[in-house]
Parts: sequence; C-alpha cells; structure tokens
Amino acid sequence: MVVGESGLGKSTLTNSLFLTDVYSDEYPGPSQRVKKTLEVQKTALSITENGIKLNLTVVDTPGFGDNVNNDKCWDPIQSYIDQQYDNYLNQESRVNRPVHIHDTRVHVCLYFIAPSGHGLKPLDIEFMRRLHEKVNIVPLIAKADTMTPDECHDFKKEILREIQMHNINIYEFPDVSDEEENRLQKKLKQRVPFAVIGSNVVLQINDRRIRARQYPWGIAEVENEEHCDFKILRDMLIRTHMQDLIDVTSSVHYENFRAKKLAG
Amino acid sequence: MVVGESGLGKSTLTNSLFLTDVYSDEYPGPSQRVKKTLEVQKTALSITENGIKLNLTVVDTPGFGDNVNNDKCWDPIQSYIDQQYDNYLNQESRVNRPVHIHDTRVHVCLYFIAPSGHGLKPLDIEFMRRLHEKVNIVPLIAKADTMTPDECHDFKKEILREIQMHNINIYEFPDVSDEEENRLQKKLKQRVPFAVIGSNVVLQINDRRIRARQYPWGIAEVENEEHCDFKILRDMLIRTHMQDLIDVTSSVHYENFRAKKLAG
Ligand SMILES: Nc1nc2c(ncn2[C@@H]2O[C@H](COP(=O)(O)OP(=O)(O)O)[C@@H](O)[C@H]2O)c(=O)[nH]1
Ligand SMILES: Nc1nc2c(ncn2[C@@H]2O[C@H](COP(=O)(O)OP(=O)(O)O)[C@@H](O)[C@H]2O)c(=O)[nH]1
Repeated sequence: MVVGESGLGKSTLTNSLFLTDVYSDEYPGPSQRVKKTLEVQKTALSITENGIKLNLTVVDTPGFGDNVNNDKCWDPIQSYIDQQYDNYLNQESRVNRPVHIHDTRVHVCLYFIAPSGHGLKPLDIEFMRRLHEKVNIVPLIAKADTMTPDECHDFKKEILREIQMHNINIYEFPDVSDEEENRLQKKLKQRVPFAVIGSNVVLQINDRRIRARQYPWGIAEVENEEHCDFKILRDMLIRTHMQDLIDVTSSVHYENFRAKKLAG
Repeated sequence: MVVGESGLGKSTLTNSLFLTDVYSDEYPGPSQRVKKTLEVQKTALSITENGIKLNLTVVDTPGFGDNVNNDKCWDPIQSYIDQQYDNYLNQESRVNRPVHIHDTRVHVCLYFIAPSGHGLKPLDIEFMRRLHEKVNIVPLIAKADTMTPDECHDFKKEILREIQMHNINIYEFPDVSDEEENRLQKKLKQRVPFAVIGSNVVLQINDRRIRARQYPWGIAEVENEEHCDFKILRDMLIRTHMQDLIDVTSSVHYENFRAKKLAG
C-alpha cells in the first residue's frame, strides 16, 4: 500500500520499484485520479525477481492529505485494511475452508513523508499512530533529492525521535538467516527511514542506462547509494524481507485483529 | 508578508532576499515558532540598496497550512491586513492628521507554492481567492531545485491556468518608465510565477563566494538564472517595482477597503 499526499512522487517511485509502468498516461497515478470522496484503489501486477514470478497488488489512496480539512482522511485506509483481515477471518473460519486462502491482506504500507526539513506533520503522526498496530509501516522520505546529505541526516534523526516520542512502532527489518547478509545489512538498516528518489526517465550516460533526474547542475541517480536509499529499500522490500513482511502481517497484525474481533 | 506551509524554505528565502539573517538560531523562522493558535508576527529590518537605506517589515504566519484541519487558517492573515488598512484610515481621517502617516500596510504577499509537480492545492486556491483583492499577491514556486527545467515549465503553465480559471488576480509587474529596462524585463516577466531557491550557505568556489545548495551530484546556485528565478524576483521586488507595489496597495487595495468601509 502506498500512502501520502499528492505530489510526493508516489507513482514515480512505484514505477521505479517494480521497473514497470504501474502508472502511466493510460493509467494515471493516484494524484490524477482524485474523486470527490477518498477511495482506496488497487492495481494488480506481475514482476519477475531472480527468476521467480511475483504477483503483487499495489493499493493507493487518491486524495489523502490533499484537502483544506483532512480530518479522518485515514478512515478509508483503516477500513480497507480491516476489511481484508475480515475477509481472511471469514475464509479461515469456514467449516470447509480452502487449502490456500486467497490472501489480500496488506503486507506493507509505504508511508511517504514530505521533505520539509523540519519534522513530521500532524497528519503523519495521526496516520502512523492509528495504523501502526494494523499494518507494517515503512516510512519513506519522499523526493530525497530535495535535501543535502546533512539536511537528510538531521531530518532522519528528527523523524526517528518523533516516532519514538509518539510510541509509534514502525516495521523493523529483522536479522536474516544468512550471517554474511546480516553483516552487510547492519549498516544499511542505520539509514532508516529510507530517503528515496524515483524517476520515470532513463538516461543514456556513456554506455550505461540509468534511471535518473537531470538538473542543470547535475544528475541525481535513483540507484546510486551515494544519492539516496532507493536500492536498499528495493532490495529489502522485494528480495530479503518480503517473506518477513508477510509473516509479521499474518502472525502479529492479523492475530491482533482476530483476537479483538472474536473477543467481541 | 511571507505565507506558506512549514518547510517550504520561507525563512531561508527571506534571508537570501535581504542578504541578512532575518531568521537565525537566535531568532528562528516561522516554522520553529508555531504556537497553539495562528498568529501573525513581525520583524523589522534595515537593508541598503544602491546606497539607499530601506526600512522593511517582514510579516510571517507560523502554522499556516500545517494542521490536519486547516479550515480558516487564512483568517488571521486577512484580519491583519484589514487591521493595517483600518489603522491607516483612522489616521487619514483625523482632523489634525500627521504629514507622514506611518504606513504599516502590507505592500506585497509572497505566497509559497509547494513544488508538487501537479498544480495548486485547494488551500492555495482558497487563500489566493480570498486575498487577491486585499493585497498584491506574488506567488512563488518554493524549492525550485526539486524540479527539472521541463517539470518547472509545465508546473508554471498549470499554475497560471488554474489561477486564471479561478479568476485570481495576482500582482502584475507593469512596464517601467525606462525603455531599455522594459525590453530586458519583457523576457523575465514570462517566467512568472517565479521559481526560487534559497540558501543560508555560502560556498567558496574558486575565487567566488556563491550562495548555493551543495548536493552529491552538483551545486544548485541561488543567483544563477539558469538554475532558478531568484535573482529576477529580488531585482523586481527591491529595485524596479518596489514603488509600484506601494502605489498599487495605496491606490487600489486600500481604496477598495476604504470605499467598502465608508459605505458601511
Ligand atoms: N525532486 C523529485 N521529484 C520527483 C521525484 N519523483 C517524482 N518526482 C516528480 O514529482 C511530481 C509528482 O510525481 P508523482 O509520482 O506523480 O507523485 P504522486 O502524486 O505522489 O503520485 C512529478 O513531476 C515527478 O516527476 C523525486 O524523487 N524527486
Ligand atoms: N531543496 C531546497 N531546500 C531548501 C530551500 N530553501 C530552504 N531549504 C531547506 O528546507 C528546510 C526548511 O527551510 P525553512 O527556510 O526553515 O522553511 P520554512 O519552514 O518555510 O521557513 C531547511 O532544511 C532548508 O535548508 C530550497 O530552495 N531548496
């Protein structure tokens, strides 16, 4: 699930993450599909990663945080997440239940934070406080090329401080089974929250094709780890931690929901 | 007057415009001074331009557009502007009135637009619709280094289209008396709304001292006209059009206010 106000580069980042045009002129991103009421919308896509075909669903919410009054703009999202848990519970509780339950639960919510340079906005805090016990929240600093390395470093520190102050539990990337992998990832995890750049433009630089943003003063490269954390996010989300995201959703968030629901 | 949501670089731009620390650690910008209620606040400063000493007042509004619910967040600003007209009217109407009335009217409102890349936000439209008949509005695209030249060009077109669609009258920089100056400015006026970059950091590049933002992929220069419209804004605001801004305030906006007020 992809959440954040309009213009934070969500569609562009989603396209960059899956190396495909999830959003394009024929099927525009959430900010071009804003309706009178906030609705959660879904897009199905197939990607191949290391020879394995993955069927993913991208869920977005046009209009989130875009109005003068954004009170309760998190409600449709909260309802959607609960609804998927409900559906799963209904299936699971049947006498004759399917061997494989079609799992439509939301396994990760990428929450886009505007690069203001100051800290979280009241809406960010409101959203995360209400959703952190329901879904794995991975906060991302949007449009990271808006900040210098120093500004980004300070901003990350401030965000983490505020997250802790409000007792928000964001998704923690746990250690993996491979020791070598762990050692490599230890350093990368210190870059949370990940600051990302996305681009629909691929530039030809010498003999390389690079997804980047071309400015008069230089080229910001999406997959350059000196420029942003995109590559790290992509790697952990799709390769190393996808299974854990599914497991935590199933064994923690869903079980929470189930316990509360059955307790009545 | 400087208006816009937190984190759009207003303090930084104000410092850059007046080449002085209007805002600093000792006296922080509006985003660090947010209180429970929206208040308009003033800072007096003196700058010297072409040997002439100018006494300016910078008015800002901490908290504008920063809440979950921003309904009526323009009210304190509207009241402040009206109050200055009221004060002036009271002075002007006295039997024994001063030769020089202390003019505290707001002569220009720099309205900061977030570089979303899509268009104006509902709050931007709401604010400008309500204030365009009361004060000279000069809309600025904040943090212009967030956009590539193409994105900026398209964004400007979209903003102007929306401004026209909502019948908003932004301040128009009229021709000046000098023919040569007019010829030079004709091209510059086509860059409205001005897209600005600001910086509190001055870099030493070779033998030049340049206000800029240093990224791993390059240096965005505040006063480079290839990078943004800062220099043009500064020139027209402080040098060529300052008198006109005062005149239009006095002969159009103030007269409008006075006529409405005296009509009862
Ligand atoms: N500076 C910067 N701009 C970006 C980035 N990603 C997208 N954009 C631009 O921001 C604008 C809005 O992007 P979009 O993906 O439609 O945002 P969305 O409304 O959140 O879906 C477009 O002009 C994009 O080209 C980024 O990483 N950095
Ligand atoms: N990308 C970019 N960042 C800027 C610019 N001007 C200021 N900033 C940064 O944005 C953050 C907020 O700036 P500030 O001036 O305090 O914004 P304010 O809240 O609107 O007063 C700081 O980290 C600044 O360094 C700019 O022109 N471009």
